[in-house]
Amino acid sequence: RPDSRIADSIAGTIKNIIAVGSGKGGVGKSTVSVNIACALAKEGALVGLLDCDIYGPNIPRMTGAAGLPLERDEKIVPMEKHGIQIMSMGYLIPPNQALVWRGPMIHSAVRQLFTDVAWREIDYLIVDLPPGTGDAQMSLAQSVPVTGAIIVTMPQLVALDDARRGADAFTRLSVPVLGIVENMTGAVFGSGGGASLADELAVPFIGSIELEAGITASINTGRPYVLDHDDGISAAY
Amino acid sequence: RPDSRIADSIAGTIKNIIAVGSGKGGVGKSTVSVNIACALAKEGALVGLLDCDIYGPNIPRMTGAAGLPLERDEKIVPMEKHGIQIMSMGYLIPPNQALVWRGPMIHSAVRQLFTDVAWREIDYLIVDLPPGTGDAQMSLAQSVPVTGAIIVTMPQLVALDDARRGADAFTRLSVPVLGIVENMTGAVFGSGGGASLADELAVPFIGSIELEAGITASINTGRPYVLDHDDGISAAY
Ligand SMILES: Nc1ncnc2c1ncn2[C@@H]1O[C@H](COP(=O)(O)OP(=O)(O)O)[C@@H](O)[C@H]1O
Ligand SMILES: Nc1ncnc2c1ncn2[C@@H]1O[C@H](COP(=O)(O)OP(=O)(O)O)[C@@H](O)[C@H]1O
Repeated sequence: RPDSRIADSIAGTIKNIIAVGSGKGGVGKSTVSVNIACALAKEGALVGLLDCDIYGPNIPRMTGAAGLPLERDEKIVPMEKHGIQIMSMGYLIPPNQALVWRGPMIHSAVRQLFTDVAWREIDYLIVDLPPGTGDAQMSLAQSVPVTGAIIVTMPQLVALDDARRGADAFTRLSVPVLGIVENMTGAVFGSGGGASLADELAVPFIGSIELEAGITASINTGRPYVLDHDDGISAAY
Repeated sequence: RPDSRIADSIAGTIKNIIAVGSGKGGVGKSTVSVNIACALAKEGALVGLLDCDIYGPNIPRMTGAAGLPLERDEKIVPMEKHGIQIMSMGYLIPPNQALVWRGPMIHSAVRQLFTDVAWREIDYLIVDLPPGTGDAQMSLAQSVPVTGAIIVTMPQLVALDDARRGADAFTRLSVPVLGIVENMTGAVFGSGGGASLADELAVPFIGSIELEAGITASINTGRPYVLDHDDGISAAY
């Protein structure tokens, strides 16, 4: 499955690659990725965060890691913030410009985010995936050995439909599904859908995160929620 | 820009093609598309609804138009519900199965949703686009003459970032941007972002729809909100 040349080039540097996907957009993949990465770093792990959403790279704003990456020995040096190494296409294109690219361009961009970036030693590389089950998911699984994938869903039925497709895509790409996270649980979108999906797919239910205005505020300011809060939500991440 | 063979095949049948896009996933493109289509049909227009989100086709569940489409003269007959003609990849693939397709497959699927579907006379064809600025957006603009595009955004900054990219993509594909709709306005995600983006891009601000649990409930049951409510939200659609 993975391309042995790329796998060899990162072997020994990146120990675990955790993909965060869902199938559906806007369910909280990036928010969960950023907070998981910060929570792991707070516990002392060496963490990397890779934004694989080529069309809509939100990680630079969400982490507050602004600026232009440096180059060293013809490789791009990841940004560094909150004790995490961070890389995103968002650093390589002007902010308001769309990448109107077809599939093959996505494929080579995903490969380059591994081969052309000077990643230093990492225990966990969290890879934030775009919605859908297309080029980015395929290129990731066909480039590097992915340790496992976390599926993020919202509680309502259409989100569960797409989360099933997301899980099916990982299974067909030989990537183990580590479990389901239900996000934005509460009165507006409902609750319980994530747990019943986990039962149906016979994968662990990792937990749920409630719909909380403070989380959106933390996203807007570029300071991930877990860094400033010590409550049930931070514990859930 | 558009492919004259496809444009000719639908000329006279489909008068206006309105794309509903955003760049970001989960902001409410499908929900807005379904409710706009139903609102136009309630006013007596001939309406079609095309789900161009090949990886995550949610329109069949959202409209409650279940079942398998018929074939006539080697073309697929659109489903019919709430007085609207409806077509989606969701009718052509098993429900829980992911389409793990690369870009070129998306391109031919989008073209076939025009050439191989027996659309009858339509005043407005509402096209629900997937997130991103890639194959589906390009294939639509390169297949048929798109009258204009509505950009749906949520109020928060990361959604506005992606909405700008979505608008930029339409401009580069020579599709006029008809305006901005801000969705899920309220205490959780904020308000005012859509209107300021409309000013920035010098396009009309069409209006805002508040975050309302009743809208999610209507999505889960397959009966679009505007059909059963006569309130401010329905008026906004
Ligand atoms: N638990 C939550 N409570 C409130 N808002 C949330 C929560 N999780 C995510 N959000 C908001 O929802 C929006 C979508 O989340 P995002 O992480 O961008 O989704 P995705 O990466 O799946 O597209 C973000 O702007 C974020 O502010
Ligand atoms: N104004 C609203 N209030 C409450 N829920 C909404 C609203 N608009 C959309 N939703 C919910 O948000 C989810 C995402 O919307 P959807 O239309 O699927 O977005 P997209 O097509 O952009 O991915 C849906 O499940 C829907 O129930």
